[in-house]
Amino acid sequence: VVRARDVVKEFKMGNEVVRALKGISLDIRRGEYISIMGPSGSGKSTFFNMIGGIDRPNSGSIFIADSDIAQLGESEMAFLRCHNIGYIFQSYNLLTTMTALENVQLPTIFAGMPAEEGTIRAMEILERVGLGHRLHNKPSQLSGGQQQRVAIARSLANRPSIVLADEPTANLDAKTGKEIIGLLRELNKEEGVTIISATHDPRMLDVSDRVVWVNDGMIDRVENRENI
Amino acid sequence: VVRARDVVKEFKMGNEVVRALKGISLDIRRGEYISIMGPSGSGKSTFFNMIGGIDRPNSGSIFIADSDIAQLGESEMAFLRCHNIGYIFQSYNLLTTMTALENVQLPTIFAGMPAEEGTIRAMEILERVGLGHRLHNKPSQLSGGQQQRVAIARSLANRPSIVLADEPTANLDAKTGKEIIGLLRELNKEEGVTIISATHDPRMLDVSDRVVWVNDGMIDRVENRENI
Ligand SMILES: Nc1ncnc2c1ncn2[C@@H]1O[C@H](COP(=O)(O)OP(=O)(O)OP(=O)(O)O)[C@@H](O)[C@H]1O
Ligand SMILES: Nc1ncnc2c1ncn2[C@@H]1O[C@H](COP(=O)(O)OP(=O)(O)OP(=O)(O)O)[C@@H](O)[C@H]1O
Ligand SMILES: [Mg+2]
Ligand SMILES: [Mg+2]
Repeated sequence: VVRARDVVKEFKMGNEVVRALKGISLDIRRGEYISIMGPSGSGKSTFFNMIGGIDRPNSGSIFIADSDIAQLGESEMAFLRCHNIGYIFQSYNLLTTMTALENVQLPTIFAGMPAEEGTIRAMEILERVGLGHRLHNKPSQLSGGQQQRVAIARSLANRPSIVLADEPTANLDAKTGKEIIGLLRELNKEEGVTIISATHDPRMLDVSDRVVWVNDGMIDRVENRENI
Repeated sequence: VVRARDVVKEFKMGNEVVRALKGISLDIRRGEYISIMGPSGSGKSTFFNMIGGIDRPNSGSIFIADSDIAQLGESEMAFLRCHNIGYIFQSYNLLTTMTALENVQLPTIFAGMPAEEGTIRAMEILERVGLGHRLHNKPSQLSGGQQQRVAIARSLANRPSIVLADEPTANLDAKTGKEIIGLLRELNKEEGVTIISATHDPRMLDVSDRVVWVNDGMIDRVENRENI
């Protein structure tokens, strides 16, 4: 469902060029649960932005559901991002002037869902992540872990077939972290959602089909579930 | 060095009132390493903001180095915050238009240190957290874990006697996380810095003198090192 071929990403810093990705190739099958692990600064978030169509690589190509995203126009890419992919960003990216409920409902509005239905859907998912009692709080009125759970709920609003999660459990306590991993696993096993998650959390290893280890912009090794 | 007496904090949400802290009392001795643990939304960051003088409680009192911070004027409080306390916020709070070096040097400018000396000090600490090669990157040009390390370096710029850390290892991989815990422990053991850290990281238990468990705005229990 997602294929990356020799993806290179460079950032220009004055005269210097930082090669964050040095040529990454990876095939991810539909319905897999993949964890991407590696040291801080090794390129996980940059790779996440490439396969999610948020940023374009300098060279190499990315296929999502067999279409080359470099060939897609803006509106086709927006449709794909809105209906097929749910994003959980490392820095949440919540809209600070909207409540938790409005932040989670927003994607349903872009997808054309009637407002009443969208509100019910948003309430359901916020309940599922344990925030039924904080629907009308804005991000500044929520704790770090609560904001992260709003970001997780928002990514699920349009029942995506692929969830791209960047450090989904970073600010969560042991119990809440376990619940979120359980939720992602349930979506994966019962609804066949493909989960691709950049993480430092060793508990993710237990639920992953494969673990991709990156270091300094390259894939170090890929481990299957049996040998973890 | 830090004393809290019956601290209550309430937030108004329309007609509702959320009691984030329901009356917390705690004494922290100079040179201690204290971890505050508890579920997401239990009041750790709110308590952190109270003892750091960032926000005022509705009732109760806080003493830092034996002065009641409610009695301090704005400029005395600013002096205390600038010279004695280093803050590591859960959401980093870096200045997005400044480089890593400028962000770390900024506290030294407020403290009146000559610019040249401040630059050297900032470079030294960034080196110590493994970012000697990213001095001129702005926060948007750094990974999540790198931004967190800039925030940690900034908190140490003025050689504070107290470091208040809110989730210092949340976005760090196992190795970098261990290095940061090692750095905090070194400051604590060798330079006598008092460390107060809100965390979900079980490795913090190994280096803490005491662990304060909070739940729903109250202290559940306090454990000494021997019984952890
Ligand atoms: N400005 C605010 N207005 C209303 N409620 C708030 C506000 N700030 C915090 N809260 C509420 O107070 C409670 C405590 O929040 P706090 O940020 O202290 O939690 P925390 O223990 O740090 O959690 P985490 O581990 O997720 O960072 C939460 O339930 C939160 O929803
Ligand atoms: N806009 C940019 N300009 C310059 N360098 C950048 C930019 N964005 C990222 N980098 C660099 O690219 C490298 C990879 O960053 P990336 O955010 O992908 O790391 P990461 O693996 O997600 O790390 P973490 O675990 O800390 O989140 C880092 O060394 C970072 O400094
Ligand atoms: Mg990252
Ligand atoms: Mg917090």
